[in-house]
Amino acid sequence: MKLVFAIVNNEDGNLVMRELNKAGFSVTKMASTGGFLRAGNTTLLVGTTEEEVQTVVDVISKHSMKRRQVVFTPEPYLGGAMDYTTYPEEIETGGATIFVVDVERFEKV
Amino acid sequence: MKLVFAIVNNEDGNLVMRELNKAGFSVTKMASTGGFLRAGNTTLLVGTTEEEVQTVVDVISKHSMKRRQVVFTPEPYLGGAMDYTTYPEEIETGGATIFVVDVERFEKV
Amino acid sequence: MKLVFAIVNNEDGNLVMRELNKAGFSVTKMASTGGFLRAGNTTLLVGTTEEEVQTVVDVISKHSMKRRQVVFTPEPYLGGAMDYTTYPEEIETGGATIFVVDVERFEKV
Ligand SMILES: Nc1ncnc2c1ncn2[C@@H]1O[C@@H]2COP(=O)(O)O[C@H]3[C@@H](O)[C@H](n4cnc5c(N)ncnc54)O[C@@H]3COP(=O)(O)O[C@H]2[C@H]1O
Ligand SMILES: Nc1ncnc2c1ncn2[C@@H]1O[C@@H]2COP(=O)(O)O[C@H]3[C@@H](O)[C@H](n4cnc5c(N)ncnc54)O[C@@H]3COP(=O)(O)O[C@H]2[C@H]1O
Ligand SMILES: Nc1ncnc2c1ncn2[C@@H]1O[C@@H]2COP(=O)(O)O[C@H]3[C@@H](O)[C@H](n4cnc5c(N)ncnc54)O[C@@H]3COP(=O)(O)O[C@H]2[C@H]1O
Repeated sequence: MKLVFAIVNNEDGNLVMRELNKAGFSVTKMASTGGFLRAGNTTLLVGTTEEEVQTVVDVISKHSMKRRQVVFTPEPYLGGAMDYTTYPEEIETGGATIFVVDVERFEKV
Repeated sequence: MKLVFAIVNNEDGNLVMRELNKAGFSVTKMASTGGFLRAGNTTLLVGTTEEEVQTVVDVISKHSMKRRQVVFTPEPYLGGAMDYTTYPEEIETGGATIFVVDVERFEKV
Repeated sequence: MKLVFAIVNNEDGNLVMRELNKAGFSVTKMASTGGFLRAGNTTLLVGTTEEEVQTVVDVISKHSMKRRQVVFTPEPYLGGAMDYTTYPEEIETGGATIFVVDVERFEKV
C-alpha cells in the first residue's frame, strides 16, 4: 500500500479529485497554503496499491496545468530593517508536486 | 516511531481524539473533505511508537462507527456534456481509514 | 527524498515558513488543531533531500520557541458522568514536533 501526497493549485484541485474518483480512487482533500506565494492551494491524499501508483500520478499530471506567473517578490532583508523594495519575477507554478510514501499497515475499520 | 494517518467522520472526530488523549497519545487534527461525497471529514495524525500502534488502531476503531448512507450520485458523463441524471445509491461510510507510515527520524525541539 | 512533517505553534508558523523559504526550501502549510489543548496550530510539510533534512530541522528548531503554559485540565471522568472539576496544570508547549518520513518517489509534473 502506498500513500500519495499531491499538492496542486486550487483551480485544479476539484478536477483532479473528480478524475481520480472516476478512475476508482478514494481521495481526501485538505486546504493548504504555499509558503512562498502565500496563496491557498490543495493537498490531496490518495491511498492506493503499489501497482496503481502510476495511474494516480498520470491522472494528477493530466489534470493539473503548469502555468507561468509574475509575482512581486518582497526582499525585506536586502537593505535593512525597513527596506520593502519589491521587483517582478516570473516563476513557474501549477503542475503538481507529488510525494509517494510507503504504508506499512492499512486498515479500514 | 510510526505516524498514523486516520480519516474519520466529523461526528466521530472529537470523540476519537478525546479517547486517544485519555489513553496518553498526542493527536493533531486537520479538517479535510472526502473527494467522493464532498463532505467535510477529519484527518488525524498520531505519532507513536511501534509497540503502541495497535492500541492507537484499537482506540480509533472502537470510537468511529460505520454507518450506511443513501447518496444521490450524479452521473454527468453518462449521457453527454449536459446530462445531470442522479440516482440514489446506498454506500457504507464512517468507520475509519487508517494508514501507518514509518518515521525515520522523530524530533521534539 | 524525505518528507518532513512539523507541528508548530500558530505564533511561530509564519516565521518558520519564511526562514525555510529564505534558506531555499519549499513549504506547504496546513491549519491544524492540537487534540489536548484544542488550540489551533500549524502543520508544515517540507519535501527535501536526505542531505538537507538536518538543515530543515535546524531552521525549524531555531525559530519555534518552547514556552510554559498554565492550562485548566477538565477531568470529567474522575467523579462520574457529570463531574467537571478542573484544576490548573503547567505544561510545556511550543517548540516543534517533527516527523521525517522516507519518500519512495517524488514527481514534479
Ligand atoms: N524558497 C523558494 N525560493 C524561490 N522560489 C520558490 C521557493 N519556494 C517556492 N518557490 C517558487 O514559488 C512557487 C510557489 O511556491 P509555494 O511555496 O507558494 O507553493 C508550493 C508549495 O505549497 C508546494 N511545494 C512544492 N515543492 C514542495 C516541497 N518540496 N515541499 C513542500 N511543498 C512543496 O507546491 C506549491 C507549488 O510549488 P512550485 O514548485 O510549483 O512553485 C513554487 C516555486 O516556483
Ligand atoms: N484510499 C483512500 N485514500 C484517501 N482517502 C481515503 C481512502 N479511503 C477512504 N478515504 C477517505 O475516507 C472517507 C470515507 O471513505 P469510505 O471508504 O469509508 O467511504 C467511501 C466509499 O464508500 C465511497 N467511495 C469513495 N470513493 C469512491 C469511488 N471512487 N467510487 C465509488 N465509491 C467511492 O464513498 C464514501 C465516501 O468517500 P469520500 O471520498 O467522500 O471520503 C473518504 C475519503 O475522505
Ligand atoms: N506524537 C504526536 N503525534 C501527533 N501530534 C503531536 C504529537 N506530539 C505533539 N503533537 C502536536 O504538537 C502539539 C504540541 O505538543 P507538545 O507535546 O509540545 O505539548 C503538548 C503536551 O505537553 C500536552 N499533551 C498532549 N497530549 C497529552 C496527553 N495525552 N496527556 C497529557 N498531556 C498531553 O499538551 C500539549 C499540547 O498538546 P496538543 O495535543 O494540544 O498539541 C500538540 C499536537 O498537536
